[in-house]
Amino acid sequence: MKQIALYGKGGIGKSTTSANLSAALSDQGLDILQIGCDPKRDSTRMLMNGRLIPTVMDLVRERGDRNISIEDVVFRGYGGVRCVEAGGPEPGVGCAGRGIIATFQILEKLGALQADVVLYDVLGDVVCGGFAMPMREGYAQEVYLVTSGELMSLYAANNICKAIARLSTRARSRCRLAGVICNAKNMPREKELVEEFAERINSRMIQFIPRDRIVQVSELNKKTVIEFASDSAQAEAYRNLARKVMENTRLDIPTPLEIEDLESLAYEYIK
Amino acid sequence: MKQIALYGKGGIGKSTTSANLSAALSDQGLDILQIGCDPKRDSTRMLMNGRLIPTVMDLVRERGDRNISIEDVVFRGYGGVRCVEAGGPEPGVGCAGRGIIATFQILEKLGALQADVVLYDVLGDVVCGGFAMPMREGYAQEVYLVTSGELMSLYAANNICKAIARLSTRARSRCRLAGVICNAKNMPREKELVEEFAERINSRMIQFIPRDRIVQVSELNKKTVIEFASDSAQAEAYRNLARKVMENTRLDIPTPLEIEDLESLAYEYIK
Ligand SMILES: Nc1ncnc2c1ncn2[C@@H]1O[C@H](COP(=O)(O)OP(=O)(O)O)[C@@H](O)[C@H]1O
Ligand SMILES: Nc1ncnc2c1ncn2[C@@H]1O[C@H](COP(=O)(O)OP(=O)(O)O)[C@@H](O)[C@H]1O
Ligand code: SF4
Ligand SMILES: [Mg+2]
Ligand SMILES: [Mg+2]
Repeated sequence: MKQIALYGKGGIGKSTTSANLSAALSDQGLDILQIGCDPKRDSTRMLMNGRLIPTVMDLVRERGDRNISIEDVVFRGYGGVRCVEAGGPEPGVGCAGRGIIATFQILEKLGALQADVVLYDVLGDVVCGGFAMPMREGYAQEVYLVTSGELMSLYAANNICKAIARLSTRARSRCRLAGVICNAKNMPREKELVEEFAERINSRMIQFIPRDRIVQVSELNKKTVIEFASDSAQAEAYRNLARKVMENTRLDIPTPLEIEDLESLAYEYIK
Repeated sequence: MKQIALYGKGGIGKSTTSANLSAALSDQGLDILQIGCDPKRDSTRMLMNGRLIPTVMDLVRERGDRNISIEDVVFRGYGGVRCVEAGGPEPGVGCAGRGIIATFQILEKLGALQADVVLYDVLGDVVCGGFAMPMREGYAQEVYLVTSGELMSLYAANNICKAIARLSTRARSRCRLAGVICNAKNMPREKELVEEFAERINSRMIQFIPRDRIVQVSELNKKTVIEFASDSAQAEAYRNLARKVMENTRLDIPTPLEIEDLESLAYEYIK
């Protein structure tokens, strides 16, 4: 069972990339479980024809974790991909991380945490104990960073590396950096910048995904690009990503950059 | 002592707005304390000539909270504005919220949590118990949402409203929604969209701040717009915001929107 996580700054394209990656892997014949671990709870929406499935945390708050069956929380979407949304903490009150772990434990108890590939889509803006839970507790073993060339998304990716590096010393966590996915904003020299960033954190850029309007068009049709525009170049980029993820054996302990070095790197590519 | 907080999605412009607001208030003769509560710890950078001041949390981890003096954590910047950065949790391990509260308690113990206006600049991507701490524990009493017309920043602002509404029922928190600041991305009809959003959450847009390259130019010069380009229209927008914040008496309990209603609202303004 391959257990991969996509981490990155909010809005960078984790869910779009996750849903398309899951769809592509499913088309390749694999049994996929995608678990949204972002309070936005919309990770699986494009696999579910635009539907926002109920979240595990909402159900736990409504009924208690003993009154949840597998059909309440696991939904079959495009290509048979199984979809789960952890949901978020009670606004202003709870801990997102505890909700995420509770979700995993419920899925395990229901025998639902099984698949050829489990894909965790996780918010990466704050690398507190809460959002690091999938890595800390050994669920997410191969972490892919999703970033553009924008300094703010590189900053978030770099922070996630600090967490991975720290957690790599713990027995239970077993998580490693598997690669960097550039989800482009179509900036000049963006690919080179993200490639260099990836090298310097002791990893590599595994796929460059262009910014393409076909993503918006597919979204308006409530589908992934894989489903809505399977002949497009964008769909091919997601299929390439899927192949590379399945073939990838390179797992690293990252070497995060100092803030000043990250800034100088980003500025080199602006002039 | 006026205690205000700026909350909003990461990257939306909280720190830029906070630093310029503090600078403008200071120019009006007030004693200002700005506390950065974002793990990015760069809230006060433009008031400190580009310097990233040490964070309280880093110092606590290095020396313990008993060995911290006021000069270690409170720095005087532009116009005498006093600057503090709470810092972030240990990546992958700690709780951002506990760090924020520890910072406030240390400042209180040092007699440093005093000013005409205390301005908290707080990450609003995740409205977990951690980042809601300034509101929960009664430090932040007037909350200003910083948003653009982009759905993702409105979504974050709406979530913060859920937290404010929930916490308004608790005795200790005393926090209210004081207004919405539109930090523009120069989208068509953006002002109208944010005005309508503000009305529908039972508040109002208190200031429209254009997107202006003078912000980048000032930043490259390591200064706020108030300092670097005090005759610009952008500086005047920040001064207007400062005046309105000091005159504002309207404090509301917000009425957050349902996701579907927020999306329909945003889509109305796209066509
Ligand atoms: N490669 C891309 N090209 C064009 N638009 C994209 C691309 N990737 C993501 N987007 C858009 O960016 C927005 C945010 O993406 P999303 O996957 O929801 O981010 P996240 O899950 O990281 O918060 C979505 O509306 C999506 O349409
Ligand atoms: N009104 C504006 N016009 C142009 N650029 C802006 C404006 N406000 C913010 N920015 C830019 O947006 C970036 C993010 O702003 P920042 O204040 O750091 O966001 P936050 O504190 O919410 O994470 C900064 O680099 C800043 O230069
Ligand atoms: S650990 Fe993280 S998610 Fe949990 S309350 Fe603290 S800041 Fe929020
Ligand atoms: Mg997402
Ligand atoms: Mg900031």
